Amino acid sequence: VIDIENVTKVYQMGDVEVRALQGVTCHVERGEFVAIIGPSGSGKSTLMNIIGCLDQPTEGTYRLDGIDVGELDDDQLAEIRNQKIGFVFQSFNLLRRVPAWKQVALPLIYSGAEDRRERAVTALEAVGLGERLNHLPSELSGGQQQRVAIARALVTEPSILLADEPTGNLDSKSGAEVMAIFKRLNRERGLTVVIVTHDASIAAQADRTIRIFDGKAYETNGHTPL
Amino acid sequence: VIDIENVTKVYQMGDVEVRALQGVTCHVERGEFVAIIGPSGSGKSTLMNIIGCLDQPTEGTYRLDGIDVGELDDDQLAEIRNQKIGFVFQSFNLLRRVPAWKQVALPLIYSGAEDRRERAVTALEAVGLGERLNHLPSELSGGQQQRVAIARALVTEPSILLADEPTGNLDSKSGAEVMAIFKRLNRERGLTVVIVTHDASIAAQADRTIRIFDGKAYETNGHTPL
Ligand SMILES: Nc1ncnc2c1ncn2[C@@H]1O[C@H](COP(=O)(O)OP(=O)(O)OP(=O)(O)O)[C@@H](O)[C@H]1O
Ligand SMILES: Nc1ncnc2c1ncn2[C@@H]1O[C@H](COP(=O)(O)OP(=O)(O)OP(=O)(O)O)[C@@H](O)[C@H]1O
Ligand SMILES: [Mg+2]
Ligand SMILES: [Mg+2]
Repeated sequence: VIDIENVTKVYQMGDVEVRALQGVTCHVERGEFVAIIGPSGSGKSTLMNIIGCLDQPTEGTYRLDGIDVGELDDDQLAEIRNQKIGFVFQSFNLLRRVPAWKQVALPLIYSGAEDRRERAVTALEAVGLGERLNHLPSELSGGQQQRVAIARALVTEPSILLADEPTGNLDSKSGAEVMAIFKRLNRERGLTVVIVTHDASIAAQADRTIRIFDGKAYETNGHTPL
Repeated sequence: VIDIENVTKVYQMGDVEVRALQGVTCHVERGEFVAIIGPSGSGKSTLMNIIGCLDQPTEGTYRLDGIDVGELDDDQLAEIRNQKIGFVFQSFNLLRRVPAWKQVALPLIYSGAEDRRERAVTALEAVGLGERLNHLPSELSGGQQQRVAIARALVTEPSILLADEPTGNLDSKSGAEVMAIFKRLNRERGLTVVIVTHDASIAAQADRTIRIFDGKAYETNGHTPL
């Protein structure tokens, strides 16, 4: 379902070129649970932003469900993001003046759902935030903000979940609860999951690992580099 | 050097009371390396903000180097923060439009140092960011932003380092490099270190662990709860 072909991403800074990704090719099958690991600064978030239709590569092709994403206009990209993809951002990207329940209810507006608040509350209770519904981001702990971002990514029932270091601010128990949710949705609803993580014990729970190093991808069979 | 006595922190939200800390008493000796661990939402960052003179308790006393911090005015608090404390924030708190080298050079302005840029560059090179000096936060990876925050906390050569989950966005190698810096400064310069972490392998490197649970503190001897 995710087809990244020879993708390069270059940032031009004055006369210096930063090659964030260099000829990356990787694939994720529908219903797979894949972990992306690699050193800080190696290109993982850059790759996730391209997969999530938030950024375009400098070179190469990205096909999502067989559609060449590079051919789409901004409206079509927004529609794909809203209908197919749930994205947990590395820095959460919560709205500063919006309470937790509304952060999670907002993505449901596009679908015209009637029971937005109920679904938001259910999603927040699932990540242990049933008593923090009205808190603003500034009134939440780091791990609570992270869990609001997770609830928001899942509330639209996407077919693909992209999670960029979703347990970095969570203790091992809260992290395990979040992984249990991801794995259950993967098993029971065929949710395709791509999770960036620095935690080897989290990566070990995926079907397969993709390693990123210095802007290049190294696929593995299972968890052993080929 | 850090004396927290029966500290309580309550947030009033309408007619609901959130008790972030409840009668917390804990002490850190000069030159100690202490880890604070506990579940997401348990009160760790709240405690760190009080220790860092960024927040005042609702009840109780905080003495820093024997001085009752509750008796100080805003100017005196700012002076203490700038002279004695280096703070690595859980969400980094970088300035949006300022390049990395300047983020790190800024705290040196108060001390009137002449070689601010040199010291900033040295601090950034020490955390592996020698090739990212001119990048804005939006042009840095999550772990690179975290390392800028670490460099900034250390550049003023504080006597106390407060680090709130400083390796959460770092791979194990980068995390180990950061811990090596902290331990070296602790050993060679007597830097007092208080580090909040969700990573048991990071906590194991401290002299002692303080556990926070549901707003209460549980001191340990070494790493075993008393
Ligand atoms: N807008 C930009 N301009 C210039 N360079 C950038 C920009 N965005 C990212 N980079 C650089 O691209 C590289 C890859 O960044 P990316 O955020 O993908 O890393 P990452 O693997 O997610 O790292 P981390 O684990 O620290 O989050 C980094 O070295 C970063 O400095
Ligand atoms: N301004 C505020 N108003 C109301 N409640 C708050 C406020 N700030 C924090 N809280 C609450 O206080 C509790 C403690 O927050 P704190 O940030 O100290 O947790 P933490 O231990 O650092 O968690 P994490 O590991 O997730 O970062 C949380 O339950 C949080 O919702
Ligand atoms: Mg990243
Ligand atoms: Mg915290």
